[in-house]
Amino acid sequence: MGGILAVANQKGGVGKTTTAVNLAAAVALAGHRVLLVDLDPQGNATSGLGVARHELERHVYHLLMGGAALDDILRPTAVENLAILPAARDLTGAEIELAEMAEWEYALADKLRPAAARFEVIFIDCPPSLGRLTVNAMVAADGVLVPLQTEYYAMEGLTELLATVDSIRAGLNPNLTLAGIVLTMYDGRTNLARDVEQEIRRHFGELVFKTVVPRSVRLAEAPSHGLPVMLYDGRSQGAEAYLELSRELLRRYRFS
Amino acid sequence: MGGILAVANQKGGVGKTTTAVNLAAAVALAGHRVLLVDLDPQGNATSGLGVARHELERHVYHLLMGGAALDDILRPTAVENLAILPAARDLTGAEIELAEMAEWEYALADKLRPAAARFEVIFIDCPPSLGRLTVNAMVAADGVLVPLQTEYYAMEGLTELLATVDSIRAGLNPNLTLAGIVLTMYDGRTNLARDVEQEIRRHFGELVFKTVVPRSVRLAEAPSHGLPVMLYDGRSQGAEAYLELSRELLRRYRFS
Ligand SMILES: Nc1ncnc2c1ncn2[C@@H]1O[C@H](COP(=O)(O)OP(=O)(O)OP(=O)(O)O)[C@@H](O)[C@H]1O
Ligand SMILES: Nc1ncnc2c1ncn2[C@@H]1O[C@H](COP(=O)(O)OP(=O)(O)OP(=O)(O)O)[C@@H](O)[C@H]1O
Ligand SMILES: [Mg+2]
Ligand SMILES: [Mg+2]
Repeated sequence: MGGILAVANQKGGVGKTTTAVNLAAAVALAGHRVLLVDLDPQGNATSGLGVARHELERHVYHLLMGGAALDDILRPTAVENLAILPAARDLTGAEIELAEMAEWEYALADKLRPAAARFEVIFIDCPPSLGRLTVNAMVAADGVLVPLQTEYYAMEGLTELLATVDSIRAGLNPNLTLAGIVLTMYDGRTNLARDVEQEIRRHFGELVFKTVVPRSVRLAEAPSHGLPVMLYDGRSQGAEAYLELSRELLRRYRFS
Repeated sequence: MGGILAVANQKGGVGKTTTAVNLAAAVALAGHRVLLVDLDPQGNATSGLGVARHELERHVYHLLMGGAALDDILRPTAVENLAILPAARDLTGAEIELAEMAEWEYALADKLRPAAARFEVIFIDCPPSLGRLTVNAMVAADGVLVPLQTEYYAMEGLTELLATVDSIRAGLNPNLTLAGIVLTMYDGRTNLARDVEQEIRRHFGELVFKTVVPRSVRLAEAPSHGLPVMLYDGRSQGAEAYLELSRELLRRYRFS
């Protein structure tokens, strides 16, 4: 497995950005050179790492549409070894403009090729849809990481999401694997969370990471400080969970 | 104010579906004839009210694209006075196919016209995006109801959402108002929720409903039973909050 992971789920608010930001930071803190690509026009991963969205002249939209090179857009973050390709609002335009490009599905894969040599792991934060931006991420990626909130509505969308991964593997990206399902916002005191966990582990077995991310208010507070949770409150349950998840990810996949 | 409310916010997982389903049910239980339109291809409002998405031959996609009439698609729910226009997966196609229709922005407004005479209030549940489906909902609506999760990332998207409402009012739908902002998933024990509430009320004053919806696991459990929360657990905080919110909504707007 190479080093590009698309963090995707069309269900909204399941912890895609929180997982992309904190997992990327944890892998970088372990000494790997990591890139986080923000492919959501909301730009939450960008502001979650302290980059001011509104001041960006060049961002991932310009990379995707061919208006700028990788080095014009790459930015450092508060974490050593972690760089970001930030997003801003006008990335929304790409959802429509990509349709006019020949082989639009490969736009991101082509543009990220120079990055693959410089970074050991690349995470792509996806918007809450299965539109052209998410397709681009899945075509560029080696694997899809699926954050799954342990609730009913989030379970409903899983079939469609996995069907989309299968159809991209069958056509546009034969290497694409399902890197795993991460259970997020887990509140062990509720039957709901326990029932969902049991059902998901029964259906998907080893595909589900052993590490579960608990509901932890520190994870929701950290973005307002522009920091990943381990730099905001390193002793919190949220920080421990993402550090543990990064170790499990690195055990499963030897990024070279 | 007429009776069509679009429940919208491009930020994912902020409680759009939960608000649309439970507020529609509460208004119906108060004796008003209510229609809930599920305009999200995820179809959460549809399954949240017990309708089996996968068995639907005709749904809101066919109404929008002109393949079926309102009465072919309307379905009753477990709540007297509440009907639903259900959604299924292939509604995703409308996001792209609408572009080929002349005046695509008015597709839903035109198709809902016969319903406006039969229902006193119509709620439209929107997907987590500002794409063509959400634009259709805002063009058809008299007001936009904005569920806002009391957290940092959710606040970030508010400016873009309100700018979209303004631009639709300036062009496609001069009657469109901001019906109000509803604070959701509120956990009064955290500074984060209290800080966000204070900031939102300072900025938006009367536009923010007094009723706040607390985090209540009953709200997350009810959809798996296909019931609104007041029929699943009428004494829960979640049920009380949406009943209270419906009373505040009806005081603010006399639906005729
Ligand atoms: N484990 C957790 N504990 C507590 N809060 C969390 C946790 N994970 C995420 N959050 C908070 O929940 C909200 C939703 O998470 P996030 O924005 O990461 O989801 P998302 O899937 O990226 O959303 P979108 O679909 O809008 O892109 C955010 O306010 C975030 O701070
Ligand atoms: N007040 C609440 N307390 C507890 N859980 C809630 C509350 N409101 C919503 N939920 C749960 O949080 C999750 C997100 O809510 P919901 O699906 O209604 O948001 P949404 O904005 O419609 O999401 P999407 O952007 O995917 O359409 C769901 O699992 C829902 O059951
Ligand atoms: Mg996100
Ligand atoms: Mg929804």
